[in-house]
Amino acid sequence: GIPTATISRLVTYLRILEGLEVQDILRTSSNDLAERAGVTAFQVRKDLAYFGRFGTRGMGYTVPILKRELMRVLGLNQTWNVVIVGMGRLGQAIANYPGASDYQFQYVGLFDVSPDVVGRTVRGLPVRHMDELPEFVRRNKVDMGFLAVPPDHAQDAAQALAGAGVRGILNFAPTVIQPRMLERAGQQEISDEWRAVIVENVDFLAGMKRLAFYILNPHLN
Amino acid sequence: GIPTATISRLVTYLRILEGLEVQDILRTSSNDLAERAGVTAFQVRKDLAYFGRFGTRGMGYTVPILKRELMRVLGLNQTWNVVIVGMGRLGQAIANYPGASDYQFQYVGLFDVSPDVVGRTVRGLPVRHMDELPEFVRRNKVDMGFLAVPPDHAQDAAQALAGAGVRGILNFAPTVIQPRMLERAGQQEISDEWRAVIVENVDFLAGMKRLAFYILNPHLN
Ligand SMILES: NC(=O)c1ccc[n+]([C@@H]2O[C@H](COP(=O)([O-])OP(=O)(O)OC[C@H]3O[C@@H](n4cnc5c(N)ncnc54)[C@H](O)[C@@H]3O)[C@@H](O)[C@H]2O)c1
Ligand SMILES: NC(=O)c1ccc[n+]([C@@H]2O[C@H](COP(=O)([O-])OP(=O)(O)OC[C@H]3O[C@@H](n4cnc5c(N)ncnc54)[C@H](O)[C@@H]3O)[C@@H](O)[C@H]2O)c1
Repeated sequence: GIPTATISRLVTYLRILEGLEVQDILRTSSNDLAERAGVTAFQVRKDLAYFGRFGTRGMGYTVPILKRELMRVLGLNQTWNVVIVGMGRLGQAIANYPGASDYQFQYVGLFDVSPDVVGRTVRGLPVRHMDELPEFVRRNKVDMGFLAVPPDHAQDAAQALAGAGVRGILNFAPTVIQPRMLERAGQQEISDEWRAVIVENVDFLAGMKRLAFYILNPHLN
Repeated sequence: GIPTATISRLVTYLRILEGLEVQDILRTSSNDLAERAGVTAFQVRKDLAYFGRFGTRGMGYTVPILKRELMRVLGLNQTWNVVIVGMGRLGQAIANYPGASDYQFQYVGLFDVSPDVVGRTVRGLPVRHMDELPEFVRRNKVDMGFLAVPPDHAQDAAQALAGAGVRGILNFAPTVIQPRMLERAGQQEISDEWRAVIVENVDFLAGMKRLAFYILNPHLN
């Protein structure tokens, strides 16, 4: 499959293109993008080649067009309906994060199990009980669940999200989320509700480790 | 310099090695690591080559030894003293995150400016006022500041951290942190307190975009 590193680079190219657009720079090239991204021009061309021919050979790329194509490839030209599961400190920080809505990640629902939290309003949305999740996901065509519960509750909450019908789970808990398995005709198989669910993990620890690395190796920054 | 993607891959290899160790698997190879990391064996060897010869040609690597070397390269075999600046929702979520202390990122201090927060105790540590930061950083040999303040306050708080003498800033605010510049002999130069400071950014948005991408392109997962 496509390496995760390619996706990260595509996100980097997109950020660079947005920066160029903000400065009214309308043309770029694989060399220019490569320099700004800290990779080789060969890598840039290889990454973009997965998704089609964007530029004119030898002529570079038009910034708004390449940006639009990358946004399409990265699913950013459509609205994603998101619920946050777990409205403790992290869940509330996520709900209040301004960066998230520019890219059409719309928080449509907030969920928890604790009576201290359920019923409160955060950014204009009521925090509902997890019992309401399946019906809510169906009615509001929810695409993704952001999982911000404690690690020992993460698998249960993930099961509830998969059972409710989300297409993806962004997991912030420091634990591995497993799909529910079934035995069919003597074989272990992924259960139906998990079959099409993508799980992606988020971890600050990676950022902390990068910082430590660059403090020790500033010449490599 | 070394590409950021290389650091991310090194962190991935380390996570894989930890996973192998937990299962009592003591040998690995560039092919094995490559397969688990979703990259080529060539890439694995290239990444490790930056830091020395770890394995025996044709014989692969010993898991605990390679893990120890990667931890050294990534600065994980030493303790890092960390302060969190901004003890709102995100700052508190960070302070309570269990994953952070395994790797010897020790939270030694918590700082804020708001009277609602200063004086409270979080995980056994008192939240101090920013006025105490310079003295605290000096006395406690603080290496890093985690910046979890609102975007319009981030530059000021970063300036306070640099002025106090930290070696690195992990920035969670959705804004670009700039070093303070001076004019010397008619030239623009980085100010002394910023000269050796590394700034690294953390953003959930990258994880959200990755999830969107894989939902649209499951065959590339
Ligand atoms: N990814 C990262 O880098 C990172 C950073 C900080 C925290 N975290 C993790 O995020 C999680 C939340 O941290 P926090 O500080 O906000 O914890 P918290 O205790 O403040 O909040 C957790 C919330 O989840 C709710 N909850 C528990 N079980 C639930 C369930 N089955 N369904 C719905 N809600 C449920 C609780 O009632 C609570 O309100 C933890 O797993 C923590 O380790 C991750
Ligand atoms: N990186 C990410 O993915 C991500 C995710 C969520 C939130 N965020 C960002 O994290 C930041 C904090 O979010 P939050 O929800 O915790 O906000 P918050 O308002 O709950 O907390 C911010 C805290 O910073 C304090 N503060 C303000 N100026 C300060 C200064 N100069 N020095 C010290 N403390 C100061 C405030 O008193 C407050 O307690 C925001 O910038 C937000 O956009 C980032």
